[in-house]
Amino acid sequence: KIPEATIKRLSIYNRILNELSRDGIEVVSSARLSEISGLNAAQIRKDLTYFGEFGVRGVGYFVTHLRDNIKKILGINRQWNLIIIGAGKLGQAILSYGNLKSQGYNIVAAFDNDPSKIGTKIGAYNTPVYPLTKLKEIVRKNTVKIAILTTPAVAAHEVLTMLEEANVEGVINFAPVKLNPSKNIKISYVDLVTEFDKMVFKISSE
Amino acid sequence: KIPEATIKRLSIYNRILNELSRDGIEVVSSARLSEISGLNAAQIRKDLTYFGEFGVRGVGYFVTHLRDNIKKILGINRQWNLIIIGAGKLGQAILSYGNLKSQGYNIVAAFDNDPSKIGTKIGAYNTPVYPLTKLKEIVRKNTVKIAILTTPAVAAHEVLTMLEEANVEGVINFAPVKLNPSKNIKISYVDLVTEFDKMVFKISSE
Ligand SMILES: NC(=O)c1ccc[n+]([C@@H]2O[C@H](COP(=O)([O-])OP(=O)(O)OC[C@H]3O[C@@H](n4cnc5c(N)ncnc54)[C@H](O)[C@@H]3O)[C@@H](O)[C@H]2O)c1
Ligand SMILES: NC(=O)c1ccc[n+]([C@@H]2O[C@H](COP(=O)([O-])OP(=O)(O)OC[C@H]3O[C@@H](n4cnc5c(N)ncnc54)[C@H](O)[C@@H]3O)[C@@H](O)[C@H]2O)c1
Repeated sequence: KIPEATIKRLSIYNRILNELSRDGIEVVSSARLSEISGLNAAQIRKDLTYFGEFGVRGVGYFVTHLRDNIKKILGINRQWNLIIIGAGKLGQAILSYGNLKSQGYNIVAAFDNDPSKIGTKIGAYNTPVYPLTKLKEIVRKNTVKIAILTTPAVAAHEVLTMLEEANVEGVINFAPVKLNPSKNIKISYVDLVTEFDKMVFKISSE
Repeated sequence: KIPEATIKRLSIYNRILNELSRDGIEVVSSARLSEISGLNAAQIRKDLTYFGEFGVRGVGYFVTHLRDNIKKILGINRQWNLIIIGAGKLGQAILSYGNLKSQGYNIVAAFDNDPSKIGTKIGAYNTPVYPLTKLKEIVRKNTVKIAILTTPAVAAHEVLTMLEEANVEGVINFAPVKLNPSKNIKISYVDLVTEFDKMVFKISSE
């Protein structure tokens, strides 16, 4: 099983390689990747050897070749349709975030139980807001596998049950509550408190 | 230098231990911590031995003793005053997030350049919104060391310069842009795309 920290670093390498390729750079060394990302160069070489031989000794890595391989390893060499449940402040900030679309993530629909939001289009990409009764139909029609959960904590369990019934495979959960998923659905928790703890540690350990 | 992945896990252990202590649980095994967190039990034991001997053979870890030690290691055994620059959708979602306050993070002020927001109070904790001209004064008066950056990418560089002049020590940056900080300020980047990539990998590698 590949550690989550390695997957996170691959995601960072992919983003950097995207930028390098956009700037027309064809070859990059692990030292240069280290400089840009702030990650340790030996760690970068170890990560990339884990999946195969991508570098050329004395030359470095071919940017688009390495990027395409990383995309294949991560499974992001294709488009993904997602839905978001809870079209509040956080939901709308995610819906408007340009980087998601440019990385192949399309949030095709938002869901909410607030009557004043249902039937409207929100966010920078005019995403339609549906009632939860439409969940199964939208998931099926758009082959949605991943849902983002940005409802209040009290609503999260009931929404998860509906997502399981709609055969969604993964939920990225922002609501501060421990969920009890069935075995057919994967949950990942995002808590920004961790980012604050990391910064405090950086400052305190000076 | 302690790897960032270890610090992230310590933050997760701290959160779990807080919940266990709230539920009146006094002792916990690495196996139980593994069950709750989804992290590998051997990795947990390795993390905790790195900083000292906290467990008792055959018994486990004393919850409050371990939690207090982790808080000390991370530097979160005290209150931290923060500011946020950019009181838009993402800024307001962060300002209203209850977990920050309960973990000792007080966002004392928001800053924005939108005249309709300046002079108002926003978010669940009625945080005052100031113009950027008040930055230095607020940072000094409240001993602020960390700022959260949730402005559009185009404004990030100019705001960073102002934060450096105000002697802020760390910036948690959400704007999708590479910053060029002076040597006196630490930057951490948060990009939710990484969370999406991690979920795609989980689903694809089934
Ligand atoms: N994990 C993190 O780091 C983090 C950061 C900020 C906020 N949050 C959490 O994200 C969630 C959203 O925060 P916010 O600031 O956007 O809140 P918000 O109140 O602005 O938005 C919540 C939305 O969910 C909708 N909703 C409520 N019950 C629902 C239901 N049963 N089904 C569908 N929609 C429902 C509401 O109508 C509203 O539109 C909260 O749980 C908050 O604690 C997490
Ligand atoms: N990293 C991530 O995962 C992630 C996710 C969502 C959004 N974002 C980013 O976060 C930022 C905020 O997103 P949002 O949806 O809240 O946008 P928004 O437009 O709702 O909010 C931006 C706020 O910044 C203010 N602002 C603009 N220029 C300013 C300046 N010079 N000084 C102070 N304030 C200024 C605006 O008045 C507004 O209130 C954007 O850069 C967006 O790309 C990042």
